[in-house]
Amino acid sequence: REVRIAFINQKGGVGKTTLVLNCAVGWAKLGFRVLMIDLDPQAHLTLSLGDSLAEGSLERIEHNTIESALRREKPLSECIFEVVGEGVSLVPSHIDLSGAEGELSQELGREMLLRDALDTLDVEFDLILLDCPPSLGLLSLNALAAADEVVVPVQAEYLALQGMAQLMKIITLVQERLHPGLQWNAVVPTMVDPRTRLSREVVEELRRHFPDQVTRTLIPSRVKVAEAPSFGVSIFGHDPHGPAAGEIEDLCQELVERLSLT
Amino acid sequence: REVRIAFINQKGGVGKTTLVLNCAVGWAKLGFRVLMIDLDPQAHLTLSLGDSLAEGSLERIEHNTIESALRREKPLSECIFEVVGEGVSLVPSHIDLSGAEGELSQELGREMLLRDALDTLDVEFDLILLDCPPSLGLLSLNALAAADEVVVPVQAEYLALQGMAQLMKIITLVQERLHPGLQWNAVVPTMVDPRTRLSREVVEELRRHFPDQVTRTLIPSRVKVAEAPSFGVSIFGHDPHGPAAGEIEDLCQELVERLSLT
Ligand SMILES: Nc1ncnc2c1ncn2[C@@H]1O[C@H](COP(=O)(O)OP(=O)(O)OP(=O)(O)O)[C@@H](O)[C@H]1O
Ligand SMILES: Nc1ncnc2c1ncn2[C@@H]1O[C@H](COP(=O)(O)OP(=O)(O)OP(=O)(O)O)[C@@H](O)[C@H]1O
Ligand SMILES: [Mg+2]
Ligand SMILES: [Mg+2]
Repeated sequence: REVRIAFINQKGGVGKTTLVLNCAVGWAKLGFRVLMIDLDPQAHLTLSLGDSLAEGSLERIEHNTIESALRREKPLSECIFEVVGEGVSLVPSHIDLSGAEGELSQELGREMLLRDALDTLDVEFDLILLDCPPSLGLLSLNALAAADEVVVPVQAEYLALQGMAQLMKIITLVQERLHPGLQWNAVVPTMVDPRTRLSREVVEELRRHFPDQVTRTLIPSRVKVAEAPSFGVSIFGHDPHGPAAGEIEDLCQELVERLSLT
Repeated sequence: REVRIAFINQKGGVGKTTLVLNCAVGWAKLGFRVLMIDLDPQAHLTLSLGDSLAEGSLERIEHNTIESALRREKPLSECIFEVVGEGVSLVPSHIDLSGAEGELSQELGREMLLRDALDTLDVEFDLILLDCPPSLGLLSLNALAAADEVVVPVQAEYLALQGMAQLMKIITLVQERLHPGLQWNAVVPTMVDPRTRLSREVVEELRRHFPDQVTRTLIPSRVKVAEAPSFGVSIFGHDPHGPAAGEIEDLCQELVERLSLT
């Protein structure tokens, strides 16, 4: 069946959402059938793609979000929208998911809701990417309990490793109590400023602490990458021949091996 | 008495902590007696200043944090450490504050714990700066219920305004139910890349939506600003004659007027 990949880091603004969209399209260009699931109530992935969703009237999107699937009000298959022109699909999110997270914490098996929704999905995909919110709450736990692989984007900044210890504990707990099959094979240094010594030192420190996971490919900080969402497209739709697109392609290739995607 | 200023934005990594330290020292250079309170369990402010705290053995810091004061185990005056060489003081945080946030949510008047601690503070300061965590939970609510003024750092990125609506609601709720005296007079565009059109458009959009609050002074994205915490100092300790120090000085002057600090 499909490989499910959770993009997770409880720190805000480290590049999770941007990486999910760019890797999704990068993998689609390699021939994979890709579904992205927006698990963040802030719904940045959904908002930046809003106008590009096939049959995605604002009303239809609002009533067919990941929340509907987690609450078992709708099958996941009814919440899938094609992203026109990029060759990938999306299950959208909405701010209401924030209230849902509180209410769903009373459910029996509350961490398994996403896994149940995915296990009953009758639509075929090769890869399902989970865009996590910046927290280690119920939504992120659902992602970890449902995922086969974990990818951690880490911003190359001072104190980047601080949050890693906490994240590692949570991943280990999920492996022990909910999902032994969960694998963690990738840490991706993002928004790297290759000119600054600080950036390089942080990446080296990451490699020392996570020698088996830190990717060879680094994702530098680039204006085009930051601009692409405001045009509703991935880096491939915004600047297909620029260096940033090439870096994402390299990362996608490297992750095919690391995450055993074929 | 002192003016208490909450630096708040539920989005992660927008520059709250960096601005708190740099404005603290900027105001100290103008003659204000400044105390910073680290309200974030991730304790980045505390960690970056760790080695510069007078009589700040690791053990003494751990047992005299903001948590001790919020739990009423110690008076706030016992949790104050001088930041050597920068002319400001700090009440440190610690990861244990994360657990405390959960337990303290059962307390009567749970949003007023910080205000109580500050009201009984017998040490003299002119300004007390509150460094909030990236959430709108109990710790941030305590900051809003205790503060006289709110400063919102906003990163000049696509979807920057998304979180503002939610933040505005919370500020309004606090004003209505807990603290009518709370004022919101400042929104500070941070990490602005003046060369990119996206950055300029986001700042213009901010000015349209918050004409009375957005500061004239913008805080550009600068390598020196990102590096300073790794040396345990403010921008004034790291690069006092560079452009970034000047930008912080301009901001401090502008905020003296906006926040009626004299
Ligand atoms: N490689 C990059 N170069 C330049 N800007 C980037 C890069 N990656 C992401 N950004 C920008 O940084 C900001 C944060 O990125 P993004 O929203 O992907 O992070 P996130 O981890 O998903 O944030 P959140 O925790 O809020 O979900 C966005 O404005 C995005 O455009
Ligand atoms: N003006 C700036 N120029 C360049 N880098 C900056 C600037 N301001 C902050 N940074 C860097 O951006 C990162 C995030 O900044 P900071 O920790 O102050 O944000 P924050 O809002 O406090 O984050 P959190 O939500 O995690 O508390 C840090 O690595 C910091 O050094
Ligand atoms: Mg995101
Ligand atoms: Mg901070």
